Amino acid sequence: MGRRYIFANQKGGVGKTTTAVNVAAAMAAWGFRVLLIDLDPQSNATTSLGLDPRRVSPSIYEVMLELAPAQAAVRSTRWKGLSLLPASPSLAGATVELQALPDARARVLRLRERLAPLSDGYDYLLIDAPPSLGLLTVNGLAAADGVIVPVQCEYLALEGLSQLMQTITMVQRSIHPRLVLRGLVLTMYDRRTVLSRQVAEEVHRHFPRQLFPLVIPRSVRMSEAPSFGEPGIFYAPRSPAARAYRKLTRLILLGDGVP
Amino acid sequence: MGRRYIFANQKGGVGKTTTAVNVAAAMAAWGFRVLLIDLDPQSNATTSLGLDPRRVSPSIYEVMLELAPAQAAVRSTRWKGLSLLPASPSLAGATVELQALPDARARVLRLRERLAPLSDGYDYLLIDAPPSLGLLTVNGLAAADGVIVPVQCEYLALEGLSQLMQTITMVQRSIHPRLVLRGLVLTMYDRRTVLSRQVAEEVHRHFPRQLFPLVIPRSVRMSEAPSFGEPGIFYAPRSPAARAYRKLTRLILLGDGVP
Ligand SMILES: Nc1ncnc2c1ncn2[C@@H]1O[C@H](COP(=O)(O)OP(=O)(O)OP(=O)(O)O)[C@@H](O)[C@H]1O
Ligand SMILES: Nc1ncnc2c1ncn2[C@@H]1O[C@H](COP(=O)(O)OP(=O)(O)OP(=O)(O)O)[C@@H](O)[C@H]1O
Ligand SMILES: [Mg+2]
Ligand SMILES: [Mg+2]
Repeated sequence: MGRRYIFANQKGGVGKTTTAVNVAAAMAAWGFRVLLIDLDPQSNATTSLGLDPRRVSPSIYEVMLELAPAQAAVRSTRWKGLSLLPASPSLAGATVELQALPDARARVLRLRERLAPLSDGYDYLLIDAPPSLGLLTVNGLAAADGVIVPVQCEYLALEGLSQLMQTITMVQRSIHPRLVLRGLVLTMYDRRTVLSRQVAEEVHRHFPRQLFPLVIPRSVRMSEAPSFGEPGIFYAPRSPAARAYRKLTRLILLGDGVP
Repeated sequence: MGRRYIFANQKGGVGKTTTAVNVAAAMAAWGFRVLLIDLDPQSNATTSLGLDPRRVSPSIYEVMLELAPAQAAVRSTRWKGLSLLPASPSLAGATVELQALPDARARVLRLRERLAPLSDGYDYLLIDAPPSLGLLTVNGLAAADGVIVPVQCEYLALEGLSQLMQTITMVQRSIHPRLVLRGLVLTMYDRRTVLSRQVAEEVHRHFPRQLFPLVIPRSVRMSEAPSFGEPGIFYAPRSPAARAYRKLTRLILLGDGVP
């Protein structure tokens, strides 16, 4: 049974996609079978692995609407062990279609049902969520075992954490009691600014046991990588951010008790 | 009749809130009567002006659901000429409630109707949109005269522009033919990186006539300002980013033929 993690935070631009892509890549490089699932209509995870979201079909949209089985949408990538369930812009329409379902539980459990047949084929299934707490993200939370929360080292990124925690609690209480907060990870840390340090201290104060003991430094190499269609840890393997993503991945694997 | 602009881009973290807040502040400082409307459940524009979104009531949520008239939710701020129609986290629930309305046009025209009584009291109404192309943003597009698109100087920020343009075209064709693209503005430009220059060139190539002829430089002073509850142009008036926001505001006012 593959472990399933979702990278979620409704604050935009905090590094959800970059973290999901690089953790997936690091795990695959160490021999794990990983499926990255793009659950964002922006399809940035799909682009980051070199595919054109406008040309992928079937994608997660067809899977969510039961037009295709999940396995039919899975694609292999250039990297051994790393597979992708891509998104396309049509995913923006899925929310309205799911909202129209008569049964409230069916609306939020659709992704979990559609992914169930896939779980045994992978060691990890990693979900990249959109910047919202709407139906797509709730589907992702219901389908995951744990939540990994990237937190940008910016003041405005602090604000939304309580709303996110409330949503996780709501999902635990209503449909998925075993969902856990796997951890928070500080991203785009700039050691030259006081702000980064202040935000890091604040997050540590509120989440002392759930904050991964590292920071992902700001590094332009990370933001260049998507234009080459490859994960930052392959594009610039010796960059400080790449080293930090490998450390984060080791901590996730160790915490899971994976050999 | 006040002019209405929406700051929209579904890509997260590109500077929508920062741009809306600083343009609103600059206009108010030059004597215009400005209403900033926070249409994002994250309520970052509300926080950026020093209010606590969890304590504001009524907010835009009650206005959208016809529980309170817009005027009742408007608050004055510390700065003369600058008023705020705040958001609160409850706004996240508005989408589901609007979606339940039987008439498709009523769903997307709600904000426009609710703001109509306000227009004469202000020179400008500026709307800060959430990072999505869902019902809230479509309501904002239907209520606006023009769209201002902040574009972060990052590769992934380029990807989503075509989806945004398609959504604007859809709104023009279905409900609001007079909606215009007022302009794009490059944000968080870092002149030390090749990436910023490449993205700027790419945006200029695709939108030569609609790109405002300036860049908003990356500046930590801008991201510190929200923690003090004040716009960056007041918190750090001599910073390069503050100067750039004043220039942007001048260009908007000049283009509107406003004395
Ligand atoms: N460590 C880093 N250093 C520098 N830039 C980074 C870093 N991590 C991510 N970025 C860049 O910051 C931007 C935002 O990151 P990303 O797109 O991963 O965030 P996100 O939370 O997935 O955004 P969205 O909310 O739109 O889904 C991207 O342009 C990305 O390339
Ligand atoms: N010129 C700038 N220089 C440095 N930091 C900036 C600048 N403009 C904005 N920021 C910071 O970048 C982050 C993202 O900006 P902002 O929140 O305004 O974007 P947004 O598009 O409104 O995000 P969302 O998609 O979550 O609504 C914030 O922490 C903000 O303080
Ligand atoms: Mg993303
Ligand atoms: Mg915002």
